[in-house]
Amino acid sequence: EKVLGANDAIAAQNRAWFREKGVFVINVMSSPGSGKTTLLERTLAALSGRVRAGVIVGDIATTHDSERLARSGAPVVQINTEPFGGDCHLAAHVIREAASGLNLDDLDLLIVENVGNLVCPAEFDIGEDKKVVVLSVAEGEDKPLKYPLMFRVCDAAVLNKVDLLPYLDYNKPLALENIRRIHPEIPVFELSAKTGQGLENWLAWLTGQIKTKK
Amino acid sequence: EKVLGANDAIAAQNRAWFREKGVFVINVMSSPGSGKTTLLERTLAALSGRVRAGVIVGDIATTHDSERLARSGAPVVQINTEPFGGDCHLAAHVIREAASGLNLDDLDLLIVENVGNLVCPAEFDIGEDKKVVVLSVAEGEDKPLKYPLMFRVCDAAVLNKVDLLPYLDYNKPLALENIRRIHPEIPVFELSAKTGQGLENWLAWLTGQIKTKK
Ligand SMILES: Nc1nc2c(ncn2[C@@H]2O[C@H](COP(=O)(O)OP(=O)(O)OP(=O)(O)O)[C@@H](O)[C@H]2O)c(=O)[nH]1
Ligand SMILES: Nc1nc2c(ncn2[C@@H]2O[C@H](COP(=O)(O)OP(=O)(O)OP(=O)(O)O)[C@@H](O)[C@H]2O)c(=O)[nH]1
Ligand SMILES: [Mg+2]
Ligand SMILES: [Mg+2]
Repeated sequence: EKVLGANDAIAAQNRAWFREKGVFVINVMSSPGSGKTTLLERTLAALSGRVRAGVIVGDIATTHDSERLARSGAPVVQINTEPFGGDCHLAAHVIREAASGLNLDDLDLLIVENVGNLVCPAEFDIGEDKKVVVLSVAEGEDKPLKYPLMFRVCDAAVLNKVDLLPYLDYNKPLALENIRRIHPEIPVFELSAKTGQGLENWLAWLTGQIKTKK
Repeated sequence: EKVLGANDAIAAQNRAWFREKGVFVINVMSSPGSGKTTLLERTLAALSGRVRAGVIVGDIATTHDSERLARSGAPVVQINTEPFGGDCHLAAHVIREAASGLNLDDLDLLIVENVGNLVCPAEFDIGEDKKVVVLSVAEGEDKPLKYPLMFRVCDAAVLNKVDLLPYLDYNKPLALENIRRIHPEIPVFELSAKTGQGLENWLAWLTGQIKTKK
């Protein structure tokens, strides 16, 4: 309880700071390997020249993801949790520290790619405007029911890797029903971060959210 | 630190109890949806009549996995962590409690399917003999480097969903190199829990381990 209390206080400070700077902040979460980084690579490329975006990437170890995302030209800060205990989530204080390494005056959008984990990141407010969960069709239809908190707290869901559907016995209507059972009104974007299929609805939602904050 | 200390003491008690009962215990971990339950369905079916197996399944919510595994005829205990805080891992005390719901005198093998999470479960000793990590080819090649602790502490790794390889740009030699970089001697079983391809090496390892403990 005490840990979350202190975290919430810092998250509120972050949120005020981001609002003052006019930066829209999204927190992107998923299981390991659902395709967060691949989706963000596509997203940064599509927004380039239209939206000034920066990224904070959290991982236990390696700088692989930040190197991939930095190729877009966007400013990227990598957080590695292994040096301080291997945290399985990003907390508000590490976001505050990482964000101070970016020039927020130059940004419209700050994307946080969280540590790959469908459980703990859902519990930590980092001062974001919206939370997004990425779910891959390769993981099965039941994850929303088995890991409900993540789907309850998120404002949007991305169903990724739809290019694999022809090769899986995947029951997409059931998967969508399971998401809606946990979070009835949540928008769900069905797409392939690999091929780019279905990306336009996700981009429309994201750019619409940025405009609303402005 | 205090949490892990208390946990280690109970884990040691569990281990002594399992040894006295002559039960070999494996702790199976992975990201959500890597295929733990599918692999265990196949494993229980293949061992039926040869090895007396029981299962403890941990999830945040639902009894889906225990229902699937109970179809094998094996005794199965489901742990749901949501009622006590939504823990993202199984600790030794909940394993002690769940195991007391099984008749260990009748078992050669106790399989623990942990909560889907590639981070925290690796830190909690539950009294098992061996830890096994399941990695799906759909998750990419870099997970061993990005989530190193899990691959360091495990005694065996299963590379699952190889039936999807023809549809993925997956670099299997790189994935195996990444596993070996973190844990050089670890045996890696390449298989498809869906089609049954490659299952025999995994079963040979498992039955060999059970015999060694006896
Ligand atoms: N077929 C297919 N593969 C995809 C898609 N998106 C991502 N992948 C693959 O999935 C694997 C993991 O993708 P990443 O983008 O690294 O996943 P991630 O969620 O960022 O992983 P972590 O940061 O480690 O949690 C890689 O092998 C990608 O090539 C997709 O739309 N279709
Ligand atoms: N193509 C393919 N799909 C598989 C394979 N093994 C499992 N799956 C599918 O992957 C999805 C998840 O499988 P599960 O066995 O439920 O995964 P899990 O690791 O037990 O998931 P959690 O318990 O929620 O962490 C399901 O849709 C399975 O049908 C495989 O070898 N090949
Ligand atoms: Mg990533
Ligand atoms: Mg399972």
